[in-house]
Amino acid sequence: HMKLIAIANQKGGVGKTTTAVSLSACLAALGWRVLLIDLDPQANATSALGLEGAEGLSLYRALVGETDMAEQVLPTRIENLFVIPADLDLAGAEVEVARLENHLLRLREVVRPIVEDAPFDFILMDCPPSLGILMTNALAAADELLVPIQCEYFALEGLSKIVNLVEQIKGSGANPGLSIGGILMTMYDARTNLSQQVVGEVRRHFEALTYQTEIPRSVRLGEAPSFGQTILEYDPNGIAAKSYQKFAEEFIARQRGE
Amino acid sequence: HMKLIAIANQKGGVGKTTTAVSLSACLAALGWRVLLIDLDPQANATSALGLEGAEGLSLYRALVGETDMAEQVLPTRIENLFVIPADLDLAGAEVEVARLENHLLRLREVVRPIVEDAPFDFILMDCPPSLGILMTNALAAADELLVPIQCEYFALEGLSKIVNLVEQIKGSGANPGLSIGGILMTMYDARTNLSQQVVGEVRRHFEALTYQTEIPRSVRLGEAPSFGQTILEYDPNGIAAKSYQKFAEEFIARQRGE
Ligand SMILES: Nc1ncnc2c1ncn2[C@@H]1O[C@H](COP(=O)(O)OP(=O)(O)OP(=O)(O)O)[C@@H](O)[C@H]1O
Ligand SMILES: Nc1ncnc2c1ncn2[C@@H]1O[C@H](COP(=O)(O)OP(=O)(O)OP(=O)(O)O)[C@@H](O)[C@H]1O
Ligand SMILES: [Mg+2]
Ligand SMILES: [Mg+2]
Repeated sequence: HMKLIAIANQKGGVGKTTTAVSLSACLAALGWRVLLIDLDPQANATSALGLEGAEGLSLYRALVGETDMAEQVLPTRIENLFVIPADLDLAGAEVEVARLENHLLRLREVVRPIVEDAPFDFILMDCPPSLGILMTNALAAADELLVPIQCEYFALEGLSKIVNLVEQIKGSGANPGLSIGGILMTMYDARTNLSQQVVGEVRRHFEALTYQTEIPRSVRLGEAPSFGQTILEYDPNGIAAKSYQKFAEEFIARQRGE
Repeated sequence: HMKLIAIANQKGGVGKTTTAVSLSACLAALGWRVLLIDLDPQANATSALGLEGAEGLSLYRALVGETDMAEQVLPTRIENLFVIPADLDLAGAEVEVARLENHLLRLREVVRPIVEDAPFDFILMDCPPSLGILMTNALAAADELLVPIQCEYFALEGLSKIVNLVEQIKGSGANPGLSIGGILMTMYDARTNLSQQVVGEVRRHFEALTYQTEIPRSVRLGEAPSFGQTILEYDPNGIAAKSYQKFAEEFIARQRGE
């Protein structure tokens, strides 16, 4: 059964895009067929895979109903990994979608043909840092949520907000089946008390949801996108690639219910 | 003459809130009367000053016209520093404001009485990480923009987007006088090539706009908000406080046209 997963956290800079790209690459390397949808007008996931917003392709036009979403699917140089790139027009989609009748369910309708027909095992959506319409649309469409959180105080404070938002989306009837699939600690710096305190807090409140794997702070993850490479290509034997590979295995085990 | 400054960058986690709070505190300590408006539904600036969203106060209700913005102004324990706190309802403001006739100029209208009558030298607006309605409203209202940017590749990539957005707002006639007042490098880590490369790139393309002061990466800046303290209160003799004080002096010199 195909899973549609939103990688979301309204707090900015917590590692959503880095996790979306790295997890996609790791799953594809393990043989799973993955589609990554870049829902962020910043188009960071698109450029991290070495793609510029391809000419004429546009998630924006699919969202407002001018084209099919299936036509926006692009292969990448990585086997088993496909992407729907973002474009800057997406920022304009917020205002246009807000004015539609059933604006919360727009993305869910538009992505439905891909969910039903396409040969993917996982569809991952990289969400923008916001509580706006693109984010709520992603939550209304997704089966579950993966929440990356950096080991910082503001990110910790924001966790309750996303948990509340999920409850609201479930309660509104827009997506009663939505659940938080997991919480991933990112940018963990073992040398600071702050990192340890934040990890302790998150584990105490969300023990079952928080993955065992913690992604360490590593400058390699910051360097890779400037070459349009994933961490598996840029620094395959480094601690960052190894951590994301370990996370991908833990992610799959959890999907299997182990 | 009072200046209304938007602290904005659609890229998440670049140090907007940390800069808004630290600069406000430094300016207030130098004797300037400062109002900090928290435009982010995450309300990080509000909590960094040790305030929870005060009961009944709400920027949201002022934006949709139910109350005056002037009634939302709160003193802080810091002399010369006042704040208009954020509240989570702000996230709902995006959809409501989008439906108004002249939605781009909503904040500009609502903040006008404060700009004209109030005794502030500076009004700083901490913006959310987005290209959405709250951010474009802030750009339509502001005299100038202060753009914090972390020393990372995605943040560098985003700089051209914010420059284009400013041109669009100017060109649309919504705010012909808007300009980028300055660019501040944050989270600078002298040990990594990445930081040095990004700083080099930003200075090459935006030499005159980029402040000389660079804010170093310092865990103290991450710890201070968990105590509801500014960096001047939490670690007054550390490198982070000293850097923001140096930045505040450079900021004032530039405001005076030196
Ligand atoms: N584990 C890590 N160690 C060091 N740097 C990291 C790590 N993870 C991500 N980064 C870097 O930190 C910055 C923020 O990460 P990223 O852009 O993935 O976060 P995001 O949540 O997607 O941000 P936004 O909210 O803007 O979408 C990026 O420059 C990225 O390269
Ligand atoms: N110079 C610095 N050194 C170390 N940590 C920092 C520094 N500046 C900010 N931080 C921390 O990095 C994180 C991101 O900073 P901050 O929240 O101020 O960014 P932002 O741009 O306001 O984020 P958002 O896009 O979510 O509004 C915070 O946890 C903050 O405490
Ligand atoms: Mg991102
Ligand atoms: Mg902020």
